[in-house]
Amino acid sequence: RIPDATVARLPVYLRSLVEMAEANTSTVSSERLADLAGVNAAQVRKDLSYLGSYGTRGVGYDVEFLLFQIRRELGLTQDWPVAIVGIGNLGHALANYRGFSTRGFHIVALFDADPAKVGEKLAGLTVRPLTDLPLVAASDGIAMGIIATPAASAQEVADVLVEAGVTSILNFAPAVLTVPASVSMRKVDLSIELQILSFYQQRRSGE
Amino acid sequence: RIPDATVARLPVYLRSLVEMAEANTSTVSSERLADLAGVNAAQVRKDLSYLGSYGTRGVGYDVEFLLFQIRRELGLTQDWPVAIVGIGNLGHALANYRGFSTRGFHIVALFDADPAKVGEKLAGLTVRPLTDLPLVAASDGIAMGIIATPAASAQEVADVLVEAGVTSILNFAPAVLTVPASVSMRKVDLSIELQILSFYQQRRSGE
Ligand SMILES: NC(=O)c1ccc[n+]([C@@H]2O[C@H](COP(=O)([O-])OP(=O)(O)OC[C@H]3O[C@@H](n4cnc5c(N)ncnc54)[C@H](O)[C@@H]3O)[C@@H](O)[C@H]2O)c1
Ligand SMILES: NC(=O)c1ccc[n+]([C@@H]2O[C@H](COP(=O)([O-])OP(=O)(O)OC[C@H]3O[C@@H](n4cnc5c(N)ncnc54)[C@H](O)[C@@H]3O)[C@@H](O)[C@H]2O)c1
Repeated sequence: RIPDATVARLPVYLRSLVEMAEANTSTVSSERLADLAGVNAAQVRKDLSYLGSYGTRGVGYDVEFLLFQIRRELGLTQDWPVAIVGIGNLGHALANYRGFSTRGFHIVALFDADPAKVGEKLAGLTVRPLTDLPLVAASDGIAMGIIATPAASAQEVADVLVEAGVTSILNFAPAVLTVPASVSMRKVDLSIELQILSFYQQRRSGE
Repeated sequence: RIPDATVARLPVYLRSLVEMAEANTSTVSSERLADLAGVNAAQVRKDLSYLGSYGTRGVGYDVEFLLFQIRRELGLTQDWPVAIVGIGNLGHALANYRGFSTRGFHIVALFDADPAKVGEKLAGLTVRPLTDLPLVAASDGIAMGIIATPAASAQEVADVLVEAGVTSILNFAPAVLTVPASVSMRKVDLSIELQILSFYQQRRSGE
C-alpha cells in the first residue's frame, strides 16, 4: 500500500518529468528530482520504490519509463469526466483552465443554483441548474466534482454530489464538509501557498 | 535549517490546529495530527522538533502553544501586503477570497494590462495599469505578487514584479518562469489535486 504522502508527491514528480521529457532529457538522478520537488533524494528513492522503480546506480532513472509508471499508478491513462458546481469567478477560471484536460480531466458539466447563470455558455458547455446534476452524473459517468460555491452552500452541494454517485470531491469553499468514508475529498486553500512563501520571505528580512 | 518539505507541511498542520482550537481541544497527539495531514506520526514529531516542540508522552502537544510556534515560524505574526496581476476570472476570485486576509495576507493592489479592466472596482480596490506597479510596490511595501495572467505574458509580469522589488511570487499561469535566486516562487497547478483524487478513484474501481 502506498502512503498518502507518497501519493501526494507523485504528481509533483510527474510535472518535472514532463518538463524534462519535453527538453529531451532521457535520464534523471534522484538528487535532481528531489531538488525540483523540494524533498530530499532518499525520499524520492523511497517513493519511487513503491512503484517498483529502483534506478541504476550512477545513471539514475529513465525519464520515459518513470512517466509511464507514475501516470499508470495515478490513473492518468484514462479520461475522467468532471463536473464543476458554482460558476462564479472561480468556476469560470476552472472551466477554462486547459491544465485539466491535458492530463485527462475533462470538464463535462457546469451547475449553478442561480437562475441568472443557468443557460450561460462557457468552455463549450451550458450552465445547468443544480437539480439536473443527478441525471447528468449518471448519464455522463461523472466521477469527480469540484465545489466552487460560497461556504454556506458547500455541504448541501457535497450531499447532492454524493447522492448522485460522485466519489471524488475537490472543495474550494472555506467550510469543513463531511462525506461518507467511501468518498475521497480534498480541500484547496491557496493561502497555504502564501504561508510557505511567507516563511522564506521572513527569513530573508531576518538575515 | 528547516527542510523545504517540513516548511510545506507546517501550514497544513496549522489548518487542523485552528479547527481544533475553535472546537476547544487543548491537546493533540502526533497520531491525530498525522491523520489529519495525511502523513505518518513519526514525520509529525520530526517536523515539530525543528520548532523545538517535543510534546509530552501520553499527553501530546499543547494546541495553543503549537499554533503560536507555527505562526511565528511561518511569519504569520505580521501583515503581508500582496498584489495580484491579471484581473480576469481567477484574479477576481482571488481578490475576493477572505481566506487570505484572515491569515494576514492583505490584497492591497490589483493590476491589469487591459485598458478596459483598468478603473474597475472590486474588493474595495481599483484595478490599476501594470505601469503603476513599480510605484505602488515601493509606496505600499508590496512583498508578494500573484500572477493570474495568461501564460504568454507571465514571464514579462514576473520581470516587472522582480524589478519592482517584489521577492515572493505565486504563479498560476501554465508557464515555466525564471526569476533570480533571491526571489522565492511557487507555482500552483490545481490539476495536481485532481491527480491525487484520481489515484484513489482508480483504486476504488479496481477493487
Ligand atoms: N480555497 C481557495 O483557495 C479559494 C480561492 C478563491 C476562492 N475560494 C472560494 O471559492 C468559492 C467561489 O468563489 P467565487 O469568487 O467564484 O465566488 P462567486 O460568488 O463569484 O461564485 C459562487 C457561485 O456559486 C453559486 N452558488 C451559490 N450557491 C449555490 C448552490 N447551492 N449550488 C450551486 N451553486 C451555487 C453562485 O450562484 C455563484 O455563481 C468561495 O467559497 C470562495 O471563498 C477559495
Ligand atoms: N494553475 C492552475 O491551477 C490554474 C487554474 C485556473 C486558471 N489558471 C491560469 O490562470 C490564468 C488566468 O486565468 P483566467 O481564467 O482568469 O483568465 P482570464 O483571461 O479571465 O484573465 C487573464 C487576465 O490577465 C490580463 N492580462 C493579460 N496580459 C497581461 C499582462 N501582460 N499584464 C497584466 N495583465 C494581463 C488580462 O487582461 C485578463 O484580465 C491563466 O493563465 C490560466 O491558465 C491556472
